[in-house]
Amino acid sequence: KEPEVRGVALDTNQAQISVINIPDIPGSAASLCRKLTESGICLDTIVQSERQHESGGRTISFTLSRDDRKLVDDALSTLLKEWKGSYLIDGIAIARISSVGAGMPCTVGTAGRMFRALANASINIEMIATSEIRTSCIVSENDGTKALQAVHKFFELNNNSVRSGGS
Amino acid sequence: KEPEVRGVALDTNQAQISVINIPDIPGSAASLCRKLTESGICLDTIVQSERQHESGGRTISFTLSRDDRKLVDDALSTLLKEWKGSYLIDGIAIARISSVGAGMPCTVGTAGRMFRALANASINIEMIATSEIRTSCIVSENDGTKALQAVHKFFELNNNSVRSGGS
Ligand SMILES: C[C@@H](O)[C@H](N)C(=O)O
Ligand SMILES: C[C@@H](O)[C@H](N)C(=O)O
Repeated sequence: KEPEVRGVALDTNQAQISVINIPDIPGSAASLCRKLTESGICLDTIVQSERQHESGGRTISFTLSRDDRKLVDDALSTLLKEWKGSYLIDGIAIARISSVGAGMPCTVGTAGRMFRALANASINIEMIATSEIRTSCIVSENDGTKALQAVHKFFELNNNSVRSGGS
Repeated sequence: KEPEVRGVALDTNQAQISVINIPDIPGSAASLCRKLTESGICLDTIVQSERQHESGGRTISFTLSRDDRKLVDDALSTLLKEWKGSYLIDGIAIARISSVGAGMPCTVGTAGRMFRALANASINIEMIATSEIRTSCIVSENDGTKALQAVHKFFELNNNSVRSGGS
């Protein structure tokens, strides 16, 4: 029978940043990504949650490889000047853990169970990007290995985990 | 040669909600999902972006099928009472458009190009959950069909799109 989670991957080579106060109009997300891509920066997880204040600006958070972090300020400097009030902030040092589901009926709640596996190991979740069969959680860098083991154990995976990016 | 995007799906049967001021400690995300899953609610896209204020509370936004929206208030009432200052807000009427990539080198910037396809059609992006090869964008419900056509056209997909959830 199909396992609920087919595999889990840990990437310890990522950094997280957010751009705050992005104009909430068509083209902003596209321009942000274009500037980064043009500088050869690869974005891994990109998250934008629902509008929360009437202030109108939006925040986009993303993760990228640590080596690329130094390229970001130049890549975005023109855009940040153009978008009055916008700025970049760095998140804490992180690790990214992602699971790939086996397409179970979603009332099984696989994403929530992955959050439970992390909570049981007292790991705080910093960022979440989940869609259908794939759940990505960002945790503090120090919790990376513990997170991989916790999810592995919770879903009874034997050799289905992958580590990448460790230095 | 591999296409950059293998397929795109539109779901017009989703609603978006956010829970605001969630205690930022291990277990919050897991408890939120457990309460919803126990009421038979299926979560599709779940997004939590980086901490932005020192206020300490976090926001989790998610999408679910419209029929399940009426079950949410009861499902979460105990938790929302327990989490002082937390509350639920409904987002605007939405559609979800997701593309599945073909695993191109990420410097191609497929997610950003999908945002560009939407921007070219003057479609505002309300929520983003992107991880590696899959990009999910939430747009206003009225933009759903236009979004599917725009992404389809931009990536030159012929019969690789799927519509679901239309009433
Ligand atoms: C904030 C950003 O996502 C904007 N709404 C856009 O469509 O690009
Ligand atoms: C806010 C929520 O994600 C919390 N940090 C948790 O780990 O559950």
